[in-house]
Amino acid sequence: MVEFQEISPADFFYRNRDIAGFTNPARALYSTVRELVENSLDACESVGILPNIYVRLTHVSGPLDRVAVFKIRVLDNGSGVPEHNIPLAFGKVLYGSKYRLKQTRGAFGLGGKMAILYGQITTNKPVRIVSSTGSSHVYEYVLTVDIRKNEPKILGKKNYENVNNWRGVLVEFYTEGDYYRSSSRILDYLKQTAMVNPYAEIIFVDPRGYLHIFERGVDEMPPAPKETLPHPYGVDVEALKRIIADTKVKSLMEFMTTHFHRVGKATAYKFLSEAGLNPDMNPKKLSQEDIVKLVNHMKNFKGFLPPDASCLSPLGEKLLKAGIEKELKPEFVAVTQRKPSSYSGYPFIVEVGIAYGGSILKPGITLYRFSNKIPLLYDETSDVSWKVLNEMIDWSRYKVEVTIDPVAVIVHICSTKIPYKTVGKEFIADRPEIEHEIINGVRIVARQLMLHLSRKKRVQMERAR
Amino acid sequence: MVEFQEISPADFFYRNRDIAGFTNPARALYSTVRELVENSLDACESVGILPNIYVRLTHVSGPLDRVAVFKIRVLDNGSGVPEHNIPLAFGKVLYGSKYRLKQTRGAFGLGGKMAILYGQITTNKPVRIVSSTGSSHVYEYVLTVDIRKNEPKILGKKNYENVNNWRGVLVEFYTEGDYYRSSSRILDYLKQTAMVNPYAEIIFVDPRGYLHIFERGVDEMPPAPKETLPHPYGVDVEALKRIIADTKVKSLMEFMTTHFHRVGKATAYKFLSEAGLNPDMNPKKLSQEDIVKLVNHMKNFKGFLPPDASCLSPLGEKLLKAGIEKELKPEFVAVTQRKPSSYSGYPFIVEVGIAYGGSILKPGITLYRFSNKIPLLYDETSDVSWKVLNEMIDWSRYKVEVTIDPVAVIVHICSTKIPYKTVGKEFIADRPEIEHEIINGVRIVARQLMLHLSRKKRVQMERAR
Ligand SMILES: Nc1ncnc2c1ncn2[C@@H]1O[C@H](COP(=O)(O)OP(=O)(O)OP(=O)(O)O)[C@@H](O)[C@H]1O
Ligand SMILES: Nc1ncnc2c1ncn2[C@@H]1O[C@H](COP(=O)(O)OP(=O)(O)OP(=O)(O)O)[C@@H](O)[C@H]1O
Ligand SMILES: [Mg+2]
Ligand SMILES: [Mg+2]
Repeated sequence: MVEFQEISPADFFYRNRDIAGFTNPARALYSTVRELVENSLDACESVGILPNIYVRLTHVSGPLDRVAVFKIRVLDNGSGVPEHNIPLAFGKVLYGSKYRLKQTRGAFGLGGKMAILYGQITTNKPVRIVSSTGSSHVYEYVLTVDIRKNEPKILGKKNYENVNNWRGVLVEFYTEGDYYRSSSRILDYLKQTAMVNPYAEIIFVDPRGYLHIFERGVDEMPPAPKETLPHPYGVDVEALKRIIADTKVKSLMEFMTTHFHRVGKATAYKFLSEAGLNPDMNPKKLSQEDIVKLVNHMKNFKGFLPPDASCLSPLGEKLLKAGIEKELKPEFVAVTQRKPSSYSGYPFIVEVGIAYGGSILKPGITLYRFSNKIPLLYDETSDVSWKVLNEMIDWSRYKVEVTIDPVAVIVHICSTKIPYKTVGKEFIADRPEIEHEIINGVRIVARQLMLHLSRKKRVQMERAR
Repeated sequence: MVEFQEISPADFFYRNRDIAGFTNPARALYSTVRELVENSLDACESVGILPNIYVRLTHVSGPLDRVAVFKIRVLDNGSGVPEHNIPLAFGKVLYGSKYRLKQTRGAFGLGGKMAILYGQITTNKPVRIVSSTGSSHVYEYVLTVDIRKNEPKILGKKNYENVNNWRGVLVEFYTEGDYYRSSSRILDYLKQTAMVNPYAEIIFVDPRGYLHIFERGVDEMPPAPKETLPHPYGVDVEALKRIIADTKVKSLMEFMTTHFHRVGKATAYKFLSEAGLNPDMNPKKLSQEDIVKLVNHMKNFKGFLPPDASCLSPLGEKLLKAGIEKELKPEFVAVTQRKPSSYSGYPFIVEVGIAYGGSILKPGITLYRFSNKIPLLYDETSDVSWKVLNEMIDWSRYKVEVTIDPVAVIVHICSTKIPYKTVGKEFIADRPEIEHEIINGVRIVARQLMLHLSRKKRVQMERAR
């Protein structure tokens, strides 16, 4: 007798937690730190405030050189979470505020919950969330995740008067981890986060009680990312049907100019006539066949302006160069920011840096990958940047000896949608448009390195005489 | 004003369909064929019947050498789906019959729906399902997936008298695809599926109308995989709490022997005394701290018998060798089946084959990967087998010249839970226990190849005299 079953999204990601980056206690501890720090950075950015993030990992019980129980505490000065959203934001999988078309670190409505869930299934203890949005009160919740139902179970709730006008979030829970095995990755993650978020201050207290301070490098927030409208090139039938169902406009002309990115009256008129559709027709009157026709015309019409990347918030060449110099202390750095491009209607910007020598001691090419200012430290050989560096760049052309010269290549991609191949955000798919920008970015900075290396060689040869 | 949102699992996988292997029309067509064929093979296996699977891909409109609209039709003679489960099985994401602890190709309750969903969002047409479980009636449903609600929308429903006593499933829908770009992968997939499922007959009619027949190689089904109980080593707090909540037994002794794999009275008694727990205690009386203690003791107790792999259904050395010989026609084949092992309480068996020369023309080592009799054709460089072949085997020790000799290595892993790293089942995580079995399996067959190569060389040298 075949038994059918429906499982909740929390149950799905509990059963398949290695797919979300929670494979074993060492890896889970890393994922826990990254998911919480990324939430805090997003929160500060959303209210344009210089981030102050405090991470404390305390050893609670068990051996220090193996799997043990830890307490994790992350405190930020970001937007905070409104009171009635707190239990769901931290207790319901596939719930969040980042399902918009906007450059954010978060994307799935899952990360924070995965960390909390892993802590719960290894220690059976609840999570404590304290937050205020700067209102008159501070709210505290103690809750667990009902995994089968995908719902928070509130065990306790308090509120205090917000005497210090505090705003932000404190997350605290217990989890099984293996700090001995994951400490170098965790410290690398924080170091690289500081490198591409130089306006953030991060304080990390490790299980031995050591204080690691990643000081603010600049005192100014970069322009905030903005939410944008979908581009016609990225539309499919489902997306179009939803826009039609929710729209208040009464004509196809207004439909095109209101709901799509960079579509003005002239473009809309030209498009609709080419598609053979009446500009005055009510979009809700489109037949099922018309909808498919409209989607196909949208994908193929050559007259749409490409996505505008003004909604994005890249690092910028100045900050990228400064970050590389501060972290890697090389003898030479070159950076470049590629012109904005797009894939499937999503705008993106690629920024590439190359660094050589100085404190970079490891021979060969070391790759540093970033997406939306998140360091990616796992599965590098599956990533599009790795593929570019290893299969598409002839390093000998740039006088770089790939087994001897100490070179670092830094690639940052920012977009309203990063094409991660995994739910754990480990590596990025090799979309042709993105590959194209990375190749060209690497070529530009590699050429500058080549000039530096040949200049250096000339100087050495002259000295030898 | 921060806007929070909950999205359904269908919405999540619609928005992130590239994470499930539906990246572009070419890749989506491949994923569509594989998901439906794997469902049919599981269905036949579940009722112990020799599979007859018919796949037809018809070109409907658009160019034949680029993105176009296709109709896909897959018919099997498997278990069929009971009438009231049909709409949910094909219209609700995270719904299925494979959430059991049993070796099946399916695992996520998602694959068939992803294919149907992709067809729906590219063509706006519904899916037609016809099925019977061999009862007096055959049922036909025409439905779409309500993505926002994650529910099927039934557009039409018929039933016929089952005059031929038919049992099985027919799935039919329209989808955007790119056969020109994905045909070689689709044919490879079917060829390799035939290689490791020699008892199946697969007929594929491609868009040009060509018939590809993959004939049955053997007329006997292998022993069917069986559902098994969880092993103590694989338990976490959530899993234990569910077993406690659902159990009818009244003592911890009975709890251990009833709900866990290979735990007899003597083992249970020894375990409970070592854990300091009373064998007569009612499991529902365990405190929250006791539960955590119990989980930790279960993970660390040395006296449990390792997971028994009699629930698994491997290929077997005879069939693996025959499949390799039939498909690759090499000059030499060696195969080995490793002893059963386990990771995190899940039993698994690794089978490795090596083939050399003959019709294998491509110089170098070509890797063929299989998990639960599914061919894995993407992202090989991220897979544990690739890592083993490239980083852990010194081929020169086996007299194999890795840039010249035409060698194929075949790795099959079967388990009650395959540690896929992605929802699209593209590659397998490098769990140490699995890595260990693959390395040793490869060494065994590589050694046999070495003997063959040195024998061959000796013969050639003698002839040269
Ligand atoms: N420190 C924080 N400050 C403010 N809001 C937060 C914080 N942490 C989480 N949130 C809120 O909770 C929501 C859920 O967070 P969660 O990490 O589970 O998902 P996400 O960040 O939206 O996406 P992802 O799964 O990619 O991380 C967020 O969208 C955000 O609105
Ligand atoms: N051809 C078929 N014959 C019988 N049952 C089927 C068939 N196709 C699908 N089903 C049923 O529908 C369910 C859902 O299928 P679906 O492919 O969506 O998920 P799954 O196979 O369980 O897991 P996965 O996502 O890993 O493929 C299956 O579990 C099975 O019970
Ligand atoms: Mg998050
Ligand atoms: Mg399936």
